[in-house]
Amino acid sequence: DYVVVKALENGVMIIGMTRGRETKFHHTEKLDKGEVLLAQFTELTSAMKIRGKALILTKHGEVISGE
Amino acid sequence: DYVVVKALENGVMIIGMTRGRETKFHHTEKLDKGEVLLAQFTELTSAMKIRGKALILTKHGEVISGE
Amino acid sequence: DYVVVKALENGVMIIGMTRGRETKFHHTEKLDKGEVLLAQFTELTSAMKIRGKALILTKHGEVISGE
Amino acid sequence: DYVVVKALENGVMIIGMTRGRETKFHHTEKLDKGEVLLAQFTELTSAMKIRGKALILTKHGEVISGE
Amino acid sequence: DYVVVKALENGVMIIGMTRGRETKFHHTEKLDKGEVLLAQFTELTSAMKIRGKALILTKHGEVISGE
Amino acid sequence: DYVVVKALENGVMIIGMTRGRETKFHHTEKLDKGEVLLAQFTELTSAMKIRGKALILTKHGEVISGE
Amino acid sequence: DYVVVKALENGVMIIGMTRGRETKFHHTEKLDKGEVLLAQFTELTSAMKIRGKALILTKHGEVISGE
Amino acid sequence: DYVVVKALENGVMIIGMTRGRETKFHHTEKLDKGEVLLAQFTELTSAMKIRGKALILTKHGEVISGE
Amino acid sequence: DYVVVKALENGVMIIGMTRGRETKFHHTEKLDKGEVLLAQFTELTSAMKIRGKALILTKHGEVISGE
Amino acid sequence: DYVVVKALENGVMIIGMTRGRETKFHHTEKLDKGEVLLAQFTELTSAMKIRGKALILTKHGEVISGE
Amino acid sequence: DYVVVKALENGVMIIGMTRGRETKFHHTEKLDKGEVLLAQFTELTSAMKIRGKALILTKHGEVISGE
Ligand SMILES: N[C@@H](Cc1c[nH]c2ccccc12)C(=O)O
Ligand SMILES: N[C@@H](Cc1c[nH]c2ccccc12)C(=O)O
Ligand SMILES: N[C@@H](Cc1c[nH]c2ccccc12)C(=O)O
Ligand SMILES: N[C@@H](Cc1c[nH]c2ccccc12)C(=O)O
Ligand SMILES: N[C@@H](Cc1c[nH]c2ccccc12)C(=O)O
Ligand SMILES: N[C@@H](Cc1c[nH]c2ccccc12)C(=O)O
Ligand SMILES: N[C@@H](Cc1c[nH]c2ccccc12)C(=O)O
Ligand SMILES: N[C@@H](Cc1c[nH]c2ccccc12)C(=O)O
Ligand SMILES: N[C@@H](Cc1c[nH]c2ccccc12)C(=O)O
Ligand SMILES: N[C@@H](Cc1c[nH]c2ccccc12)C(=O)O
Ligand SMILES: N[C@@H](Cc1c[nH]c2ccccc12)C(=O)O
Repeated sequence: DYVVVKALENGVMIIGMTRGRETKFHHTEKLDKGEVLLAQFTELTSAMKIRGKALILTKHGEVISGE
Repeated sequence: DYVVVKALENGVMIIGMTRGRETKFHHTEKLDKGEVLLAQFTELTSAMKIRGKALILTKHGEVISGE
Repeated sequence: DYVVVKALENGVMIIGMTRGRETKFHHTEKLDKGEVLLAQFTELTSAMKIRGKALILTKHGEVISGE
Repeated sequence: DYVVVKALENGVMIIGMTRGRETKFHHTEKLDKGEVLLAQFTELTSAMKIRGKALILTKHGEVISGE
Repeated sequence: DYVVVKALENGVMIIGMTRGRETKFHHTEKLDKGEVLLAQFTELTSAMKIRGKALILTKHGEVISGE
Repeated sequence: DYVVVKALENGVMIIGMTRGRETKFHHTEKLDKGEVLLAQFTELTSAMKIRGKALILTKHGEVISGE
Repeated sequence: DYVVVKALENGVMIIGMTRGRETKFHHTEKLDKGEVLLAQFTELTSAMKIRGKALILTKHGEVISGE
Repeated sequence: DYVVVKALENGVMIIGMTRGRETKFHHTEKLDKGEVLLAQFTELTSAMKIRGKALILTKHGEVISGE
Repeated sequence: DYVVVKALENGVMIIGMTRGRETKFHHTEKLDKGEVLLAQFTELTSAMKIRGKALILTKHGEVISGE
Repeated sequence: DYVVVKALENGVMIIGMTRGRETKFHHTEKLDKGEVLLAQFTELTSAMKIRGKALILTKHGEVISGE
Repeated sequence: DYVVVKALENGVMIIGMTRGRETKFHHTEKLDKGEVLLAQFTELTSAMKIRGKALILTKHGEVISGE
């Protein structure tokens, strides 16, 4: 499973959150407008948080964050 | 399996509930309006509760919480 | 497998029932109007009972409880 | 595999029948009108019998019992 | 794999037949009109016979027995 | 995998044929008009022969025997 | 995987061919008009030959032999 | 995986080719017009060659050889 | 996985290329016009090259080589 | 799982990001206009970042980066 | 998983890139106009680069390189 995030403005953040007992932010990837991140769920990452205006493609459909 | 939650107002909460004998709240992720959380069911999390107004995309369709 | 339950009134209850020889209620999650619960079938939970008015999304379609 | 049963009247019964050599009733869950039961086939339960008027959602479609 | 049988008259019989060398009737479940049986194929049951008027939902479509 | 056979006349026969080196008839199930048999392929049964007029539902579609 | 063969005339033959180094005919099942054979591919049978006029249902569609 | 070959003329040949280092013809099955062969890919057979006019049904669609 | 190649002219070549460190041609199958080859990807073959005019059916659709 | 990236201008970059505790850039593949990269998620690569104008085909649909 | 590449001009290159720590070019297959390459992702190949004008069929749809 992976999701597709396209930044619609500068400074979009995709935050990876740890799997297991503690839920912490382990990595934040910043995108400039137009940049795209393709990110899997992994042994380390069981949740992701997205800040800023971005188009997000998932297996359940599309959603636009930041509005 | 993961679900997609887009906050439609400030202060939306996605609450992870523990798998196993006891059902407790192990983590609450707060979202501001427009922020999006992508959250898997995991070894730790077998249920999630969502408070506040949010768009929720799941494999069984969409639903809007908080109304 | 998980189901999606959106409370359409206060006091909706999702009751987890134990897997195995005995069928008991192991946990009841109460929802206020608008709150949403996403709940998996698990090693512990092989049936769920829903009381009160709620929208329930399942792999076999939607149903509204409590009417 | 699970099925969805919504009681359309009081006193609906979902009867779990044992897997294996003997086919016995191991548990009967009673539902009041509007209540919904989501029940899996399990190591213990290889058949279910439904008495009373209920809407039943299954992977092969819907059927209304009790008529 | 399970099938869904809704009795359209009293006295409908769903007969479980044994898996293996011998094909015998190991259990007969009687249904009154309107009652529904959900029955899996199992380690014990590799065939089922249905007598009387019933609606039968299967993965290959519906059929009405007893006519 | 199972098939669904509905007898359209009396005396329909579903004949189970053995898996392995030898292909023999190990069991013949007779159906009266309207009776339905649901029969799996099994460790013992790798082919079935149907005699008489019957509706047969399979994963590849329907066929009527006996005409 | 199984195929469905309905004889459209007397004397239709479904010939099982052996799996492995040698390809030999290990069994021939003869069908009279209207009879139906449901036959799996097995540890023994990796090919089948059909002679005579018959309707054949397979996962890739239908074909009529013998014309 | 299997393919379906219906001969549209006499003398159609389905040639099994060996799996592994060497690619040789291990068996040729000849079909008369109207005969049908259902042939799997196997431990021995990783390619098939078809000569003569025949209708060939595969998971990627139909093709007619020999024209 | 297999592909279907129908030669639309004489002298069509399907070239099997080796899996692993080295990519070499291990076998070339020549087809005359109208002949069809059904060829799997295997432990030995992880790529195929097709020369000459042919219709090629694959899981991603059809393409005609040689034009 | 793989994605398809077609550069719509010169200097498009597909950046592979490491799986595990640390999220670093392990490889950057530069594409000239018109060049296409097909890239899998792997043991090493659990996320990819795309800079510059490119058409990106994924299992969740298409997106154009760089605008 | 494999992809289909049809060269639309001479000199099209499909470049296999190594799986693992290092991303290097391990093999370049050159195609003349009309030639088709069917290439899997493998233990060795986790990415492919395509130069020159070609039609590329993938599980996510078609794309034409080189424009
Ligand atoms: N550490 C948590 C992260 C998480 C995943 N899904 C969640 C849903 C709600 C809250 C937290 C989470 C876990 O692995 O389970
Ligand atoms: N601890 C419970 C949490 C849970 C999952 N699904 C439920 C449904 C109802 C009540 C509780 C639950 C379990 O793992 O099973
Ligand atoms: N303890 C039962 C709970 C149950 C599941 N499905 C049921 C259907 C009917 C009655 C009880 C049940 C079991 O695990 O099997
Ligand atoms: N004890 C039986 C219950 C059962 C399942 N499917 C059936 C069909 C008919 C009769 C009984 C059954 C078994 O496990 O197999
Ligand atoms: N005892 C038989 C029952 C059976 C299954 N499918 C059949 C088809 C025809 C006749 C008998 C059967 C078996 O396990 O195989
Ligand atoms: N004994 C044979 C029965 C059989 C299955 N499919 C067939 C097709 C043709 C002839 C015989 C058969 C076997 O197990 O393989
Ligand atoms: N003995 C052969 C039978 C066979 C299967 N598919 C074939 C295709 C062509 C020729 C022979 C065959 C084998 O197991 O492989
Ligand atoms: N012996 C070869 C046969 C083969 C399969 N697919 C091919 C494609 C091209 C050439 C030969 C083949 C192998 O097992 O791999
Ligand atoms: N020997 C290579 C063959 C190959 C497969 N796919 C490719 C793509 C490009 C170049 C070579 C290849 C391998 O097994 O991986
Ligand atoms: N090293 C991270 C890379 C990653 C994957 N998905 C992510 C989502 C957000 C942030 C980082 C990531 C991991 O393997 O999990
Ligand atoms: N060696 C890299 C090749 C690779 C695959 N996907 C990628 C995406 C971007 C950059 C490099 C790659 C790996 O196996 O992971």
